[in-house]
Amino acid sequence: MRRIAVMNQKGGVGKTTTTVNLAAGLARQGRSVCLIDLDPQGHASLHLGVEALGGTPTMYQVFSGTKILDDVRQMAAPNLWVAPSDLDLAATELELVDASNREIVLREAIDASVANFPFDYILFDCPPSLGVLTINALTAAREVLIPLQPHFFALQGLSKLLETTALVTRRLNRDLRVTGIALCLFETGTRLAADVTDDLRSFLDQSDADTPWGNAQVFDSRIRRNIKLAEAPSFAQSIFDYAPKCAGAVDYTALVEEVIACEEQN
Amino acid sequence: MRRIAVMNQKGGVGKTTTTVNLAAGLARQGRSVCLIDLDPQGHASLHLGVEALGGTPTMYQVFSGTKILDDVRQMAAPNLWVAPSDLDLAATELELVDASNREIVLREAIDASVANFPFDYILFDCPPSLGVLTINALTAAREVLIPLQPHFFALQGLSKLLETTALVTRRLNRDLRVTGIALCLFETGTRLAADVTDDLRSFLDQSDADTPWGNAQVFDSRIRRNIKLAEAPSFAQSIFDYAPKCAGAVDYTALVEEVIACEEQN
Ligand SMILES: Nc1ncnc2c1ncn2[C@@H]1O[C@H](COP(=O)(O)OP(=O)(O)OP(=O)(O)O)[C@@H](O)[C@H]1O
Ligand SMILES: Nc1ncnc2c1ncn2[C@@H]1O[C@H](COP(=O)(O)OP(=O)(O)OP(=O)(O)O)[C@@H](O)[C@H]1O
Ligand SMILES: [Mg+2]
Ligand SMILES: [Mg+2]
Repeated sequence: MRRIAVMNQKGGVGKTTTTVNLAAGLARQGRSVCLIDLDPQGHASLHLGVEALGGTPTMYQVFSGTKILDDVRQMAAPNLWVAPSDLDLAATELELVDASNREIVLREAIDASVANFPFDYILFDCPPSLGVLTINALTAAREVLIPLQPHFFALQGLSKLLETTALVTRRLNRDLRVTGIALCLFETGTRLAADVTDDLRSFLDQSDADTPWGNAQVFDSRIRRNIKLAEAPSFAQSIFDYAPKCAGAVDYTALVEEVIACEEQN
Repeated sequence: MRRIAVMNQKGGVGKTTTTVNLAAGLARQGRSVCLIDLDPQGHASLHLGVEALGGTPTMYQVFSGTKILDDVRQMAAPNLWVAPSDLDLAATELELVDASNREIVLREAIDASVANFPFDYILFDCPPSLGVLTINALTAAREVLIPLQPHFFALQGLSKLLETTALVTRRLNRDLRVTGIALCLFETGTRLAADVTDDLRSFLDQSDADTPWGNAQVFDSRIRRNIKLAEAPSFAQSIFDYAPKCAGAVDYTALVEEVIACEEQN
């Protein structure tokens, strides 16, 4: 079972769009996938048409210990399940402040139900912060996938993101590794994208092999800016259902294949 | 003195780009402006070339009570000051959990130094969350300016953002009003932008006049997507210095003029 945290504290870089389309793409390739929505905005849930209304169990109950994961996950498509979130989850950050197990609640919830969790992939969609929800994802995951918009602020935040990952590796989760960086919202032909991509590749080339990102790569597949990717959520569809021939579907299909290609190593 | 919180919990919608270019534009029009960076990413500080290194005093010290605002603000350009932040500020959320005055620390800090704070405008750049830092901005501000990308997820989050503003108005800051919504990263010609803009205008038209957003408008000036706006931060320049004739500079000039035009009412 691969557990992949999709994270970046920079806002609006394509975390949710990548998590949802990667999950949907893997499910279409016959993998069984569970997407866990860790963002109180609940956008991944919404994107998959699972709006947590009224009494729907959500990840908030898992963090507060009143529900187990099996009660929360719902089927969104063949092979694709989602454990939804809503704004209640915003309270978790404060509610866990004094809890001794605050960083491992999610890992414990997954371990407790692994027997009933026969998934090939668990994907975590993280909020734009390095708070307790993201730390829980890093502690429960084995791999990190970093969506990154090739803009100036993105590079600036990367070192902090990697430092946080290293901290989690040292203290909470020795096996955690950064699998790769996916360039999102890519504007081909702009000098900015070319410059940031070059900076990124040379940064990774110079990294020590014994860091958690020592073997990380920049995925070959770049997700180009494509308005259909921004339209699909309003129809509660993945890009493969909404516009299967558009550039967005082509790019995410390529990324799905690259992620599958690393299966032997993980 | 106008105090404007630039906020939206949705990530990557143009909060920092708007705060910095609005601040720079107002300063060029002869207003004295102080930009307060409330995002631990410190992107507004970085964008103005003020990187908080080593012992530089930051907003973290203001929230922990070890420095006053006058010690923290630095001049970034004529008429333009910035009170910088860095990652230390991420600790404030947890450090203020038990503080009785957790929501009003910033307002108290500004009120304590208003005599030395002869500014025409104070602008707050908020992080992508509705946590204690954003609540402090809403409590210290009199106006809210909401940058919004005309995408599906943006509308979805707006009602929560307005609810939070109403809560602050009821409990902490009776005078708080939403001045307007600035459409950012606008892609002219896409149906999505047109649909979301229509939805937005009809949502506002139907709002009760006695809500904090009862008089809010969608600013006429739309900030079009323009790569120069994304390049300017890497040169630590506002758009007016970096590329004064590009569409981004034209759009932000128009927004500055609209904000100035509301001066009589505030
Ligand atoms: N490749 C793309 N082309 C065009 N639009 C995109 C693309 N990827 C994402 N978007 C749109 O850009 C916006 C930001 O993407 P998304 O919400 O996935 O980012 P995020 O990192 O999850 O944001 P947050 O930090 O708020 O969680 C969304 O409106 C989304 O629909
Ligand atoms: N109108 C625009 N055209 C092109 N790029 C833009 C525009 N506005 C902002 N950007 C770029 O898009 C990215 C997101 O903008 P910005 O960082 O200002 O958003 P934000 O809401 O402050 O993000 P966060 O939620 O992380 O604080 C940045 O890389 C910025 O340079
Ligand atoms: Mg998201
Ligand atoms: Mg910002």
